[in-house]
Amino acid sequence: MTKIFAVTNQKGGVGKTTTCVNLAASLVATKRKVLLVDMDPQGHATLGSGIDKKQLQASVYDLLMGEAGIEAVRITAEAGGYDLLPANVDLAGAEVGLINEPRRERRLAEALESVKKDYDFVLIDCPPSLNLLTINALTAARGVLVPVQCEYYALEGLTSLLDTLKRVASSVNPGLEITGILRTMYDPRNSLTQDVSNQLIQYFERQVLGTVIPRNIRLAEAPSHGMPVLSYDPKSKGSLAYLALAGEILRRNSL
Amino acid sequence: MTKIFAVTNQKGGVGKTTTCVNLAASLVATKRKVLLVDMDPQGHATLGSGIDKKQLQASVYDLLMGEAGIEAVRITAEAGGYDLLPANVDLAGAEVGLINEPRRERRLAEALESVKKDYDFVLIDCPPSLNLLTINALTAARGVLVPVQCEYYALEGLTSLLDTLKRVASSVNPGLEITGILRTMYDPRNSLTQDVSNQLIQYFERQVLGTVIPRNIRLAEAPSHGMPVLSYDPKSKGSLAYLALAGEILRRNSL
Ligand SMILES: Nc1ncnc2c1ncn2[C@@H]1O[C@H](COP(=O)(O)OP(=O)(O)OP(=O)(O)O)[C@@H](O)[C@H]1O
Ligand SMILES: Nc1ncnc2c1ncn2[C@@H]1O[C@H](COP(=O)(O)OP(=O)(O)OP(=O)(O)O)[C@@H](O)[C@H]1O
Ligand SMILES: [Mg+2]
Ligand SMILES: [Mg+2]
Repeated sequence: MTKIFAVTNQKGGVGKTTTCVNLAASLVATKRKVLLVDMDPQGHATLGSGIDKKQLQASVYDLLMGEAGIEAVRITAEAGGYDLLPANVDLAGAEVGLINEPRRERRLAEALESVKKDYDFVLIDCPPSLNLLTINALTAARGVLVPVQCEYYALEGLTSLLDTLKRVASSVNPGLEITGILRTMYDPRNSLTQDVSNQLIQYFERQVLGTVIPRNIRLAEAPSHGMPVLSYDPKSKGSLAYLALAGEILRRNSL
Repeated sequence: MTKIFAVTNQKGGVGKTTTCVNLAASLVATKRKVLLVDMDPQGHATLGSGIDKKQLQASVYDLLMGEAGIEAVRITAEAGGYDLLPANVDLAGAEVGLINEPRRERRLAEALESVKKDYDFVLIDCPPSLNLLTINALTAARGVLVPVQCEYYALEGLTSLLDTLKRVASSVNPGLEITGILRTMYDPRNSLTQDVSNQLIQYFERQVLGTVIPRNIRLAEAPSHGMPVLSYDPKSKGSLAYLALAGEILRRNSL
C-alpha cells in the first residue's frame, strides 16, 4: 500500500524542502520507489533535484488546473533516482484559478489516483502557508511529516498547523494522521534547542521521531549542485541523518 | 517625511520578523517614532513584541476588511517602545475575503493615510509568500528591505521577488524602490555564506547594506521572552548588529 506523506509546516525555513529531497533519495537507496511532488511555487524541491524549472514542458500547475495529465508532468530526477512532479512560479496562480471550482481541494488527490500504485512512497513538499496548495497536499496524503526547527516561532506555529490538520481530517480526509515530528537543524550545544525539543516530546510523545537532523553545512551546499546530499557528500552527517530517517520511517510503517 | 518600508522575502525563515521587531526597537533607541505592522497570519511580529495575539480586540484583518478603524487596531508594544498593528490567524482569511473587492491591493495604504504622519518609520512584516497581503505591503511602502540568508534557495528566490517588485512599481506604486538587501544569519566561517554574499554584491552593488546580521542565539531566544533583543540582551552581537542597521538606514536616508 502506497504511503503518501505531506511534508508541511507553515513556518518558513524549517527544512521542508531539504527533508523532501533527501528523504526521497534515502528511500530510493533502500530500493523503494518514490515520487516527489513539488507543491511550492518557489519550485525548490524541483531545483534541489537538479531540474531546471524554467525548462518545464508541463508542471503541477497544469495538473491541478486540468490542462495536462500526470504522464505529461511526471519526469525522472536522475540525481536522486526518484520521479518528480515539478513546480515553478505558475503554481502561485492556482489558488485564485481554482477559487470557484468544485472539489478544488481534491485536485491533487484525484491526479495521483492513476499513478500512486507505481510507488512505495509519495512525498509532497508544501509551501510555507496553510493555503489551498497545502490543503490539496493534506487531502491527498495519509500521513503528515512535520519538520520543526527547535526554536520559539517554529514551536508556536504548531498550534495552527494542528488546527488545520483536525479540520482536514474531519472533513475531506478522515484517514489523515501525524506520521512524525522531525527535529531539524538541531544544535545540541544550545539550550534553546534542548528546551524546545523537550517541549515537543512532552506534547507529542511517541509522534516525535527519534531521528534528529543536525545542522550540517553539506545540506545547504547540495542544492546549489542540484542533487540530494546523498549524491553530493554521502559520508556527511546530513546524509547519515536522512538515511537514518528513512530507516525509522520504514520501521514505523512496518516495512 | 515618513519612511514606510516593507520587509519582505517569500523565502521562508530568512529573518523577516526578527528584522522587523529588532530594527523597530533600534530605531526607537535613536529617538525615532515607529509603527510596526504585522501582515503575517502567523502573528510572529505581534508575539515577538510581547503581545498575546489571542487577546486582541481588533487586528489588521479587521482593518483590511473595513470592519475597524486604525485607532481601534493600533496598540503600544511596551517592550520595544513602538506602536503596533497586530495580527493573528484571522488574517489568513483576507486573501479570499477581498477577492472581489475593488482596490483590494490598496487597503493597507489607505488605512495608513490617517496615521503615517505620527511616525518617522513604518515597518511592515510580510508573510513568506507573494500573495495579496505582501502586495498590500508593497503598495503601501516607499521602500523594500529584503532580508536574505546567504544560502542557495534564498538567493534563487530573489528573481521572483524582483519580478513582483517591478510589477507593483509599474502599476499601483510607481515610487517603490529597494531600500536595501540585508544579509542575515551570517556565518563568516563558512564558504557558502561568502560565495552567496559575493554574488549578492556583484548583482545588487550599493543596494547591499554594509551592516551584516550575524547568527546569534540571543536573537532566537528573545521572542520567547516577548521582547526585542535590545531589551533581552543589550550587549549581544545581535543587539549591536540591529543598532548598526538602524544607523545605516538613518544615514542612507540622510536623517
Ligand atoms: N539540517 C540543516 N543543516 C543546515 N542547513 C540546512 C538544514 N536543513 C535545511 N538547511 C538550509 O536551511 C535553509 C532552509 O531550508 P529549506 O529551504 O529546506 O526549508 P523550507 O521549510 O523548505 O523553507 P520554505 O518555508 O521557504 O519552503 C536552506 O537554505 C537549506 O539549505
Ligand atoms: N541572526 C539570527 N541569528 C540566530 N537566529 C536567528 C537570526 N535571525 C532569525 N533567527 C531565528 O531564525 C528563525 C527564523 O527567523 P524569522 O522567523 O525571523 O524569519 P522569517 O523570515 O520571519 O520567517 P517566516 O518566513 O516564517 O516569516 C527564528 O527562529 C528566529 O528566531
Ligand atoms: Mg521549501
Ligand atoms: Mg516572519
